[in-house]
Amino acid sequence: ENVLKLNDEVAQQNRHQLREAGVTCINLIGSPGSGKTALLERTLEMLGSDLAVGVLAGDMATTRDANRLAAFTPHVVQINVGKSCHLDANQVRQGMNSLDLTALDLLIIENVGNLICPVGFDLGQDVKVGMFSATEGDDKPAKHPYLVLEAGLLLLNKIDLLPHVPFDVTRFREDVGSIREGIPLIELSAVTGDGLDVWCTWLRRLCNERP
Amino acid sequence: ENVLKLNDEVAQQNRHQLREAGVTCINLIGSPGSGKTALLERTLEMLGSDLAVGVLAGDMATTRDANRLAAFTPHVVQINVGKSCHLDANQVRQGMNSLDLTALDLLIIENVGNLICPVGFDLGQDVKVGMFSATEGDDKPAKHPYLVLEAGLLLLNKIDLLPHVPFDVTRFREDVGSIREGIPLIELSAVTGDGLDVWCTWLRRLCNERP
Ligand SMILES: Nc1nc2c(ncn2[C@@H]2O[C@H](COP(=O)(O)OP(=O)(O)OP(=O)(O)O)[C@@H](O)[C@H]2O)c(=O)[nH]1
Ligand SMILES: Nc1nc2c(ncn2[C@@H]2O[C@H](COP(=O)(O)OP(=O)(O)OP(=O)(O)O)[C@@H](O)[C@H]2O)c(=O)[nH]1
Ligand SMILES: [Mg+2]
Ligand SMILES: [Mg+2]
Ligand SMILES: [Zn+2]
Ligand SMILES: [Zn+2]
Repeated sequence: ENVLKLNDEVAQQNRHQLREAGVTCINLIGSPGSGKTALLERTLEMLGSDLAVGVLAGDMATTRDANRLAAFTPHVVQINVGKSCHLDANQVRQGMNSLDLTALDLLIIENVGNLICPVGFDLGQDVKVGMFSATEGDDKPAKHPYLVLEAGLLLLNKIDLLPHVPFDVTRFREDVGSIREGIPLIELSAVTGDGLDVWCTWLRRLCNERP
Repeated sequence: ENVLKLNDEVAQQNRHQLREAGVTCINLIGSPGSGKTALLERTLEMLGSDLAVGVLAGDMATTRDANRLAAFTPHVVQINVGKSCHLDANQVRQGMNSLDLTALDLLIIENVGNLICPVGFDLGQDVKVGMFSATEGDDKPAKHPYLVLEAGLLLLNKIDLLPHVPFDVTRFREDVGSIREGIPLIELSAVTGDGLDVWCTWLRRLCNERP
């Protein structure tokens, strides 16, 4: 439909601009409170010296996420989408204009908290990363197959809470595999730091492959 | 826009049909994994003898929620919305057709796991109920003001996990109050049963007021 076609044209322009500037870009998609910002706080800490990382944070309202991330990097911009349910390529283009792309190796877009609508909107990223969390229940991949199909990487956050919640990790992994065999899955905790090294290695490799 | 106008016409027909049948209806809106189904499992158990309760469960894919609820009542129907992000009035009308409304006092619609898109779509309900959970972080009301403004009742689920998560209940309540002073808020746990009596009382009252 027309809105999507227009979006994809702008997304392609974003993609071109990012590649011209040598910036790798990921689009992080997950439920409200799955721990996207917490993960990015840890990521900025860990990668800070190796890679120059910028963040574009999308939310309906508030600048709380950008405020949290600003403690770790000056390269942060908040987009408020208002009564919308996903970032679009035009908003990302505007966000990119207020960042110094020449100073960055990696741009992480933290999409609006929503497992569904962001999946269908190209922003110009290299990879969509889908994030689940252990407190949401183990059936979320089965209920959100389009995200599993679209993502280049899946994350399971909050694994530190597994002892406290009825989450069947085996079933979760099987459901992921039956939708998309072989898709990379990293199990981690933004609070304890478990799995963050694997995540950072993945990010570094992506930047080296697509500088 | 046209889609919304068509939806609202069907929603009004649903509303009329429900009132003709003497069925009170709520539209339960919350993030993926906030505990909607778990709450309804407990609710069906507790209300089972006083009120005849039916559930219409919406998900992109799977019948897992309907399967869970079928253990507690025969009055359950699952709607799979596919690549959509919210139930619409037409889908609810179809769901209502496969329920025996004459046998029901209360119909609970469990909307697709999504804090945003369902807010704008009238389904024919008497009240929209917004559900947050303690594992999502205390900033969700501030980030989702339209849900707070649209809801007739707000729930905070998973309060049993408060000792394990950095959730500031005072800040949460203040944010709710500054968006909408005096909106009812029930803090509960679908796992321990805390607060469920208050929730069931609210439901009973609603059914008595709008039989
Ligand atoms: N136990 C535990 N809690 C976590 C973890 N990651 C995040 N949290 C908590 O989860 C809540 C939400 O974290 P956020 O980082 O705000 O989540 P988010 O996905 O950015 O939320 P939105 O941007 O609003 O969609 C906070 O209370 C965090 O402390 C984790 O790995 N383990
Ligand atoms: N500790 C705790 N866990 C809960 C509570 N309520 C639900 N859960 C857990 O949270 C996870 C998700 O519960 P569901 O009932 O499937 O959540 P939902 O909102 O129906 O999920 P969707 O329909 O997929 O959006 C499950 O692992 C539940 O056991 C609660 O009050 N306390
Ligand atoms: Mg965030
Ligand atoms: Mg459910
Ligand atoms: Zn949407
Ligand atoms: Zn939507």
